[in-house]
Amino acid sequence: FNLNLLVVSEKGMGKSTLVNTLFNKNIYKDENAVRSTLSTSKVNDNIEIKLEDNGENRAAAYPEESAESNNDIKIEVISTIIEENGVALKLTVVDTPGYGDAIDNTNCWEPIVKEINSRFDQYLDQENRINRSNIEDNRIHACLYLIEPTAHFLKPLDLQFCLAVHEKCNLIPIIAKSDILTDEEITSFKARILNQLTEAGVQLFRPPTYQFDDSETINLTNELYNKMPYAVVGSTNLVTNAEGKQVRGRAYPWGVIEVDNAQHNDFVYLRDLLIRQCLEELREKTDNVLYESYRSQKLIK
Amino acid sequence: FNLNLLVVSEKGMGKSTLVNTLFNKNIYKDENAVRSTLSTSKVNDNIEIKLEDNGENRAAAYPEESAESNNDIKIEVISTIIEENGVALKLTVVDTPGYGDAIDNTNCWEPIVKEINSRFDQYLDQENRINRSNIEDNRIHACLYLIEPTAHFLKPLDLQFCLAVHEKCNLIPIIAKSDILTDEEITSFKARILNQLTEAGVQLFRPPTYQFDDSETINLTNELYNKMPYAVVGSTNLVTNAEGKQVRGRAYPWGVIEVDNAQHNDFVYLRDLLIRQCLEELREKTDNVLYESYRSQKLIK
Ligand SMILES: Nc1nc2c(ncn2[C@@H]2O[C@H](COP(=O)(O)OP(=O)(O)O)[C@@H](O)[C@H]2O)c(=O)[nH]1
Ligand SMILES: Nc1nc2c(ncn2[C@@H]2O[C@H](COP(=O)(O)OP(=O)(O)O)[C@@H](O)[C@H]2O)c(=O)[nH]1
Repeated sequence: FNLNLLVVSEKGMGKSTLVNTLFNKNIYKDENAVRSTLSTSKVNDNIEIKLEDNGENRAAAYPEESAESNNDIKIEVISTIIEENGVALKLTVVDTPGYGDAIDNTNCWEPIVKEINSRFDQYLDQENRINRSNIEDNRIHACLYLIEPTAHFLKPLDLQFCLAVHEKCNLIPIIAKSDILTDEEITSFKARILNQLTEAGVQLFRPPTYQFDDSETINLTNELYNKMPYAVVGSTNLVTNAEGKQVRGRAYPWGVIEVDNAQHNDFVYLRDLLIRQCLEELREKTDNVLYESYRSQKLIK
Repeated sequence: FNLNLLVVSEKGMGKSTLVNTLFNKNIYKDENAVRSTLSTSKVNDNIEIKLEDNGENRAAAYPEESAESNNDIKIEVISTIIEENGVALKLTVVDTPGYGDAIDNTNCWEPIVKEINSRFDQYLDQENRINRSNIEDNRIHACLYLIEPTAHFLKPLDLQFCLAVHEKCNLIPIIAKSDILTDEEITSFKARILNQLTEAGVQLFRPPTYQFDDSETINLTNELYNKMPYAVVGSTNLVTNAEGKQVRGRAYPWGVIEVDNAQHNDFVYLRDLLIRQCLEELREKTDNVLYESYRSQKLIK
C-alpha cells in the first residue's frame, strides 16, 4: 500500500500539524524517514529543479528565507512507513514550502504543477520499459489544499491553484484551523467556497458509490462528500476535555476543542476519506482517469 | 475631540468587526456617517487618486473585485460621531480594502503612504494660510496594523508595511483573531514579532509616562506597552458566558470567548490605549513629532 499526498498551503496554516494528526505520528521528526528537497525557481518558464539536500534545513528554511522574500518554492518530499490497523502504509508527503508566502506570488503554483507532471512522466517511462514488473507508483494520489479561514471567500491565488491542478490530481479542499470559525461562519463560508469552485469549473474528488452498496454505505459516502471543504482542526497534543478524558485537541482558557470529535470539526471525515474509506478509490482514480488523461494528452502532442 | 484612525489588514482579518467593537457601534452601517472612497492604482508611480463614490459599494467591492485580482487599493474614509462617557468624539476611520489581497502585492502599501502624506500636506497648506483659526486636523493619529495569527512570523509584506509607515504615524501592531492561538502560542508569537520589528528598526507607539505620574500609573502605562502586539478578539455580538452573563464574545461548541475579559485576549488594553488613556498622547505625538519631521523634510527639499 502506498499513498502519495501533496499538501499545499501558505506557511502557518497548520499543515505539518494536520499531516501529523492524520497519521498520529510526527512525520517530520521520524529518523527513519527518507527525505529530499528540490529547490525550484518560478521566475521563468525553464523551471530549474536542483536536488538540494536531505531536507534537514526545513526548519532553517523559515523564516529568514521568506523574510528576504525568497521567490523559490521548494518541493520537499518525505517518505515514511505508517502502521494502520496492522497494515503497513508507505506514505510519501510532498510539501511545498514557499507557496503563497512572498509579496509577489505570481505563478507560484507552477513548480507544483511541474512536480505532478514529472511524477506522471516517471510512471510513463517505467510503463514503456521492457521489464515492467517493478513499477513504482510515485504519482500524486491526492492534493490537500488548505484554505485560510477568513470566513469570507477563496482568494484569487486559491482559485488559480485549484484550476491548475484539479484535472491532474484528486483535489481535497480543507478549511485550515477551523476552530477560528463559529458553526454559522463555517456553514456560510463552505457555501461560498463551493459556489466559487463550481463557478470556476473546479472538480473536487468525489468518493464513488457502487451498485452493490447498501443504503447506509451510500449515505455515509454522500456525507463524506457533502462535508467538503473539510473544516478541520489539527493537534497531536493530548488535553483534558470537559469529561475529564485525555483527547487530542487544543486547550484554550475558554474551552477545549477536540480533534476527533465530529461536533467540533470535520477532521474525522477527512481522515475517513483519505485513509479508512477511499485510499483505494484515490489511487484508482489517479491510475484510471487522471494519469490516462495526462498520458493521452502527452502522446497526442 | 477627533481621532483619525488608519486601519490596515488583508481581507478577512476581522478589521471591520474590531473597529465596531472598539466603539461599540456599527460604524459601517451608520446612516449619519460621512463616507468617501478613493480608488488608487498602485501599478505605477503616478498614483492616480480618483474620487469614486460614497463608499456604498464596500460590500459589493468584495469578492468579485479581488477575485479578478484587481490590483487597486481603495482608500475608504468613514467619519462618524462616537459618544464616549458623555463626550462626543469625531471618529474618522481610514480603511484600505485591497491591501495584501492580490496574487502580486508588490508595493501595495504605497497608496497608503501617499494618503498619510497627503493628509500632512493638507495640514501644511492650512498652516500656511493667513487665517489659521479653523484648521481641521485630518492627519492620521494612529495606524492599527492587523497581523495574521499564523503563530510563526511576520510575513515579508508586514515588515515592508511597518517600515514604510512607522515614522509617519503611530504604529500599533495587533494580532488579529487571536482566539485561534493558545496562550503559549501567543507568548512565543509576540516574542518573535517583537524580535523581527526590533531587528528591522521599526518604532511602535510607546505611551509616555510623566514626571508627576505615581508608580501605579507608571505600571499601568508600562503594562499597556508591554502587551504589544495586542492579541485581540473582536465581536459586537452578545453571548452567554460560563457564569450565565451576557457579554460581547464568540460562542463555540467548546466554549465562549469574551472580548472584554483580559484573561481571554488583549482587547481591553488596545481600547485603553486608543480611547481611554492615550488619545491625547497619540494626537500630540502626531502633531509635535511625526508631522514636524514630515514638514522639515518637505521644506528641506
Ligand atoms: N488554532 C489552530 N492552530 C493550529 C491548528 N493546527 C496547528 N495550529 C498551530 O498553528 C501553528 C503553525 O502550525 P504548523 O503545523 O507549523 O503550520 P505550517 O507552517 O502550515 O506547517 C502552530 O502553533 C500550531 O500549533 C489548528 O487546527 N487550529
Ligand atoms: N475567530 C474570530 N473571528 C472573528 C474575529 N473578528 C471577526 N471575526 C469574524 O471574521 C469574519 C470577517 O470579519 P470582518 O470584520 O468582516 O473582517 P474584515 O474583512 O477584515 O473586515 C467574520 O465572520 C467575523 O465574525 C475574531 O476576533 N476572532
